[in-house]
Parts: sequence; C-alpha cells; structure tokens
Amino acid sequence: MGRTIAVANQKGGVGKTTTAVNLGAYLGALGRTLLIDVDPQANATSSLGFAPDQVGPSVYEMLMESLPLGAVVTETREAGLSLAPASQALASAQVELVQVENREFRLRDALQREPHGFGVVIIDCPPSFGLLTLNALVAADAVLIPVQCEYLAVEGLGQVLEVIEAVREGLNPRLEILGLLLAMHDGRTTLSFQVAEQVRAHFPSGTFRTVIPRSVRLSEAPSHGKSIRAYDARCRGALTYAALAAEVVHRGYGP
Amino acid sequence: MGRTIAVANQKGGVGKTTTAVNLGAYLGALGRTLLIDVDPQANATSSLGFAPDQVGPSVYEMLMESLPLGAVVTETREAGLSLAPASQALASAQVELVQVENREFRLRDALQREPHGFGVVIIDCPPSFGLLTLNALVAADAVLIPVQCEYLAVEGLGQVLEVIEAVREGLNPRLEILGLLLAMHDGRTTLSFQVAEQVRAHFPSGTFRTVIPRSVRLSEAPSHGKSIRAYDARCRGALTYAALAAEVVHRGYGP
Ligand SMILES: Nc1ncnc2c1ncn2[C@@H]1O[C@H](COP(=O)(O)OP(=O)(O)OP(=O)(O)O)[C@@H](O)[C@H]1O
Ligand SMILES: Nc1ncnc2c1ncn2[C@@H]1O[C@H](COP(=O)(O)OP(=O)(O)OP(=O)(O)O)[C@@H](O)[C@H]1O
Ligand SMILES: [Mg+2]
Ligand SMILES: [Mg+2]
Repeated sequence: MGRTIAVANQKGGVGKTTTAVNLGAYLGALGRTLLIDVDPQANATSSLGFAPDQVGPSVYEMLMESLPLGAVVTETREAGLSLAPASQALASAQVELVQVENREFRLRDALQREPHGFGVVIIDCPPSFGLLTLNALVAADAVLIPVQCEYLAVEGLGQVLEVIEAVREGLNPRLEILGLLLAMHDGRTTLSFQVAEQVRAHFPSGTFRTVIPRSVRLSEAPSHGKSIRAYDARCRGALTYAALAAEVVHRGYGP
Repeated sequence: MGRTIAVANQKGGVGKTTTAVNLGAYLGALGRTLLIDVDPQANATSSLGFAPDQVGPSVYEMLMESLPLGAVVTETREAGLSLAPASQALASAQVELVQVENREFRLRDALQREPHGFGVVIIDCPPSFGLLTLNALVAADAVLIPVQCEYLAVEGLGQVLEVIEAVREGLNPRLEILGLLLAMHDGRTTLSFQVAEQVRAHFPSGTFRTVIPRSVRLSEAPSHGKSIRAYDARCRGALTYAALAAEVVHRGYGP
C-alpha cells in the first residue's frame, strides 16, 4: 500500500487543486496514482474533464454510505492517474458527518478496508478545516501545504500548522508535514520575493526547493480538462510541477 | 437602520476580503459603515491592522454568547469605518453552532437586537457555505459575489447562486443579489477577457460595470494594515474600488 498525501490549507485560492492535479499527473507517469477530490467545489474533478453533476458514485457515497473505493474510482486521460471524484452532494456531507459515528475516520477506513494497489494517493481539500479536510488529514501520512506568495496567505500559516499539530496529537499520530510549497510566485513583484524569503527563514528544511511561478498556462489547463503535463508540457509551469514530483519522490512519497 | 451586504463566494481566493475591506473604506468615507469579519482566518481584521489573537470580544462571543454588537465593535484608522473583528475562536464556531438553537439566525438577531446606527453593514465571509456564511446570508439584505477572472472561479458560480436561492426560499426571503463583481482581471491574458465576457453574457444586469484589475498594490496594502484608500489612493486598484462604491450607492446600498 502506498502512502497518502493530503494537499491542504484553509486559505482560499492558494493553488491546492492546481498542485493536487498536476503533481498527480507527474506522479502518475511514474506509477499508479490515485487522486481523491474531497472538495464540494469539485474543482479537481472538473480540472480532469469530468462534469461534477454527472459523475456516478462519488466520494460522498464513500464517506456517507461506506461504498467501497473500487466502486468510486475511475480512470482519467492522464497516464497512470485514477480519480475518486467529488460530487455536489459533498456540500451537505460537511454537516451530515457531524452526527455520524467515527466521523473523522470515514475516509481512512475506506482506504484501509481493501488493498487498493495505488503507489501513492493524493487528496485535494476544500479551503476550510471542516470535517471533510479533517477526514483527509486523518487518512493521510503527510500534508503538502501550498503557500501563495502573498501577505494574507502567510498570515494564516500558523493556523494551518496548529491544526496539523492537533490532528497529530489526537486523531493521527503518524501525520507529518511533507513540505511547504511556494506557489504563484510572481517574479515581477518584490512582495513575492519577500514572502518566499520569510517562509524559507521560518521553515528552512520544510520548504520545497521547487517554487511554482505564476503562469497563465496553469490557469488555462483546467478549462481543457487537462493537467499541465497534457496541456503544455514544455511551459515553465509544467517543468516546475515535474521538478516538484521529483522532490516528492526523493522524500519517499513516490508511487 | 442601514442595509446589510454579505460578500460571499465559496471559491477561495477570489477577492472577498479585499472587496469587503476596500468597499468598506470608500463607503465609510461617505457615512458610518460597519465591517463584520465572520471568517476564522480573520483576514479582514488583520488587513485593518488588528492582531486576531489579541482582539478582545469578537464575533465569536456575539454568535455563541449573545454578546451585544456594541461590546464588540471597534474603531479603525479608516474614516467612518468600524469593525466587528474575528478571532481564531471562530474556527470552532462552525461546529459548535450545529447544536445551538436558532443557529442560522444568531448574527441577524445580534444586528436587530438594538439599533446600531450604521448606514451600511458589510460582512466578509469564509470560502465555504458552512454555518458562518449561512449566518451572514440570513442577516443580509443582499449579496455581493466577487468572481475572479479565472476558469475555475466561473465553474463554481452555479453553486453560489443555488445556495443563495435556497436561503431566499427558506431562511431569508428578502435576500437579493446586489451584483457580481469581476475581480483580479489581468489585462494581459485572453482568459480574463473570455471569463468577463462569459459572466456578463450570463448575468447582463447583475454584473457591476466596475471591473477590479489585478494590481500588486492591492495585495500589498494588507501588510501595512491599511485599505487601498489609505495606502495608495491614486493607484488603479484604489480608483476602481472608489468606482465600485459609487455603483453600490447608486443601487441603494450606500450608508
Ligand atoms: N501557478 C499559478 N499560476 C497562475 N495561476 C494559477 C497558479 N496556480 C493556480 N492558479 C489559478 O489560480 C486559481 C486558484 O488556484 P486553485 O483553484 O488551484 O487554488 P485552491 O487553493 O485549490 O482554491 P480553493 O481554496 O478554492 O480550493 C485558479 O483559477 C488556478 O487556475
Ligand atoms: N485585484 C487584485 N489584484 C491583486 N491581488 C489581489 C487582488 N484582489 C485580491 N488580491 C490578493 O489575492 C489574494 C486573495 O484575495 P482575498 O484574500 O481578498 O480573497 P478571498 O476571497 O477573501 O480569500 P479567502 O477565500 O481565503 O477568504 C490576497 O493575497 C489578496 O491580497
Ligand atoms: Mg481547490
Ligand atoms: Mg477572505
């Protein structure tokens, strides 16, 4: 059984989905990879070309009705990458889960119930620390935290680390931080350099060497239902996600 | 009693806080304005120079302990703008509110319990449709929806409108859509123009004429604890928020 990485940060719009999808595509090229979309926005699902209102069984049924993982997983057009899609029903799961037994362990149990044969599992989280993200943090071995190179995104880092520490002490003692990923770095602004310096200074060994630049190609790819690897493999955005995949493998989380 | 505007969109990082703070500052210059921060990230609170971990009574106590609004509101350095700050305790309110009576009406009740004398109230929401955003939508007369000029942000618009419709039918029949605000428009990319065209075509009368450009000055201002009006009133970002304030007043929601 491979390892599981949750991509999480409660700050919105920092590149969680973009990272989960593109890292998933480059790791998929190396070995069987599963992407699980637990965000009710279902952006990872639509970024890979699936219409969230037309998917069959989804992560919702896995969490709420204990549907087995095998009944939810579907192939994508990206080599080696499979998807457990989100559906809009997930929006109600945030509240419905409150009353359910073992509410924080539903995803972990679904992944452990049967051997799934994926070398690595990546979970895309919504921008909040509700029960969906909590399920991902309990199911994960490690957390990858995208940090947008903006002032407001750094402000919230303390909260992210506090929540991870609380999960490690209570629900999932094995949870580690895979790394902080500097994202949407805009080489034209001093703000980006200041933020990058500040994050590296606070977390010297915890920050990936790879920095993802702001690149419009990355924001165009989802409208074609493709990862950047399939959309434009030679652009800067693609090369940096390939480099990130190499660093993730180096840290022992390859497929 | 003035009117209340909720700034909401479950998509993360689309400019909700930037809009709530800067619209608040320009409306404050016209008359007494209150900004309420119901996001546990407390970005609106820190954008105005307050440290979320050092604020006294906050929106949390207002929602959970029925503390009166007057005991929570504080002056800001922006002319005419007062703030009901968020604190990190709000993060637990999302779950605690589930078990509380009248859970969706707590904010509305706090605003109606005593005359507050503000000409307009603006509420900054977190990137989710949990009980905090629901409280804001029930307390509000209208919703302002920032729409980032990106593909993934448009995908989620349908969900936003569905939730607003559901709130209008159930909990708050008077709720209307004040308008969709095109934000972070990057004049260098065709994607921005495509998205703007698509949104205007779908919502001809519902989209503000003002379009907020991507401007690094806007993302610098929060690190100085200032609105764009106080930080750099002559930059493009500032002029467009001033123009937005004029449109909001024209639509009958001025202070
Ligand atoms: N490096 C980049 N360069 C340019 N655009 C980017 C980059 N990374 C992400 N984007 C775009 O920025 C927006 C936000 O990114 P994304 O949706 O991945 O963030 P998120 O953290 O998943 O958001 P949410 O909090 O809503 O889940 C998207 O429109 C995406 O296409
Ligand atoms: N027009 C703009 N030009 C450039 N940067 C902007 C603009 N508007 C917002 N930003 C920056 O983009 C980031 C996201 O904006 P903001 O935090 O206001 O979005 P939000 O919707 O409130 O996010 P969240 O979903 O986390 O609450 C912030 O770092 C902000 O400073
Ligand atoms: Mg996302
Ligand atoms: Mg915000």
